[in-house]
Amino acid sequence: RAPIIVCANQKGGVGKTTTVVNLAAELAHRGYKVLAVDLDPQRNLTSGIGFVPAQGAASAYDLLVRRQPAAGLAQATSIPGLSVIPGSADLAGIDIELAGDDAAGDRQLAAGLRDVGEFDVVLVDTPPSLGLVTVGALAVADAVLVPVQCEYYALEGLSQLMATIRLVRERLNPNLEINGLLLTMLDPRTKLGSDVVREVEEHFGELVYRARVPRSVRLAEAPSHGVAIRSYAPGTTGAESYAQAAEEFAARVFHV
Amino acid sequence: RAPIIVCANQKGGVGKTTTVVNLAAELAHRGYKVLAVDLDPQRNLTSGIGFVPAQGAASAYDLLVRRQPAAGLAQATSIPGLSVIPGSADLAGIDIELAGDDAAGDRQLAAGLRDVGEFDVVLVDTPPSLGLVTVGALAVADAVLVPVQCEYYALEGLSQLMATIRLVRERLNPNLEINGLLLTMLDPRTKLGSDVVREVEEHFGELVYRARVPRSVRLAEAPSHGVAIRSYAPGTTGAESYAQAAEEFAARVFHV
Ligand SMILES: Nc1ncnc2c1ncn2[C@@H]1O[C@H](COP(=O)(O)OP(=O)(O)OP(=O)(O)O)[C@@H](O)[C@H]1O
Ligand SMILES: Nc1ncnc2c1ncn2[C@@H]1O[C@H](COP(=O)(O)OP(=O)(O)OP(=O)(O)O)[C@@H](O)[C@H]1O
Ligand SMILES: [Mg+2]
Ligand SMILES: [Mg+2]
Repeated sequence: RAPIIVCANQKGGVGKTTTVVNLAAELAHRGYKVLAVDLDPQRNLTSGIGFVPAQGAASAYDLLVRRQPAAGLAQATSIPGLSVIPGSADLAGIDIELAGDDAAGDRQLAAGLRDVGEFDVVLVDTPPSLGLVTVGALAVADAVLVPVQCEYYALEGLSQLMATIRLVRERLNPNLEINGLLLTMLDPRTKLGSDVVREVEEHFGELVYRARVPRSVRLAEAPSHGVAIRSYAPGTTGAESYAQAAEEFAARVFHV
Repeated sequence: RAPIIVCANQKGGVGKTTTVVNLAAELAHRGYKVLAVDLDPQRNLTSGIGFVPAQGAASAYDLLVRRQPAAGLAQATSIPGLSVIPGSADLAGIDIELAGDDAAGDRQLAAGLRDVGEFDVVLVDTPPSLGLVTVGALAVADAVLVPVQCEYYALEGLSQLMATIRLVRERLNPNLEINGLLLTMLDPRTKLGSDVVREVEEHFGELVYRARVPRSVRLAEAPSHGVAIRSYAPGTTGAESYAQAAEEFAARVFHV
């Protein structure tokens, strides 16, 4: 079964989507068969890879609410080796829609991700909250990848996120590991940036990816063209940092 | 009754908290009696103004779940004229906790904000989602202030936010107005920045604040000191842009 890696952080705007888009593209380029899953009602992953769903195409709503197996929902993208389960705006009210529904009681909303067929890895993007969708994804995940923006509020939110991960491990998913913490939007010239790096590395040691993603306007521009950074601005620091992160990701997940 | 202005945008990291902190501090400096309300379980507003709640102090949980009037929950801060209802981590699971509860059916969760006593204005920070908390705040708001980060994904999310505002106006709160859209984290030297500005101004015209908040590391540093930008880095472009935004805010809300 393909490992399921969920990218999560309830702090908004820390680079979750950007990380899933660019890691997925890098891994596909290296020959892995990748399934990217967009569980955020904002659907930024879907547009970030330039995927335009066909009318009436399957979406993450079929996975979470209709509990369909992921194998039947995956759609090929223009990037060789990369398929996607596109996002759905209908997920916006899911916490309200499903709460009280006994079937959701086990929180195994994303159980369909265990049945993906021929992929090597499943990468999941989540919304900025610790509601049913994110908890549902963590409940079936093998590991969680945490982007950490190198700024103060993002640092503050880490302890709450780690507490939620522990809770999910205790109650829903004893196998849930931490894939790692990836520092994002780092401006090493600022004291704020270097302070956050030091704090995170002191607390989390080996869990922190050696790759650090710099703040780079190229990374903010790429989504408006619907392509990953490796196509939009190859050779830039943004592209190189995600190439390095993909290398480390493969070592952590596939032990190569 | 004091006007209730809710700062909302489901896109994460666009500057909601930064806007509430700095507008609240500016308005308090101009002599208005301001109540800032932290409805985000991340509690960034509470720490951004350097407020450390006393043990067992009242919080936003008392407002939304215990439905207590805001007047009894407001606590004075070190900034003259500014009081706060601090955030609560217990709000993280509120969508699940309250869904199905008939009392929440009317979505008037934040009705206690109508009973604030002697304040001139209530400014509300919300989490990055369109769940019960944000909808509950919009249901009792006089107007909504929308920070718009000058980047692609933030632009994409605007139509979903506007659709939600229209829905709230039709079903829950016919008086809900749009206070305005405030452009944030603008780097005018980039094509991305100027493209977003043009798009937003073409679509929203007069609703867009003339003040534009530049991307400024000072604004990202201020929260780690628990002070507003006007105290942390007076005279910088970040401080000046929020001073100008407060001027426009007062004109829109108090018609001065
Ligand atoms: N390293 C970077 N340098 C500069 N801009 C970046 C970087 N990474 C992401 N961005 C931009 O910052 C914004 C936030 O990133 P992104 O949307 O990926 O975060 P997110 O955590 O997925 O947000 P949300 O919480 O809303 O889902 C986007 O406009 C994105 O293009
Ligand atoms: N104009 C700016 N220039 C540079 N950094 C900024 C600016 N405004 C906010 N920031 C920083 O960007 C990050 C996101 O801002 P903020 O937390 O206020 O957004 P938010 O919309 O409240 O996020 P969330 O969706 O998580 O609630 C914070 O680290 C903040 O300090
Ligand atoms: Mg995202
Ligand atoms: Mg915030």
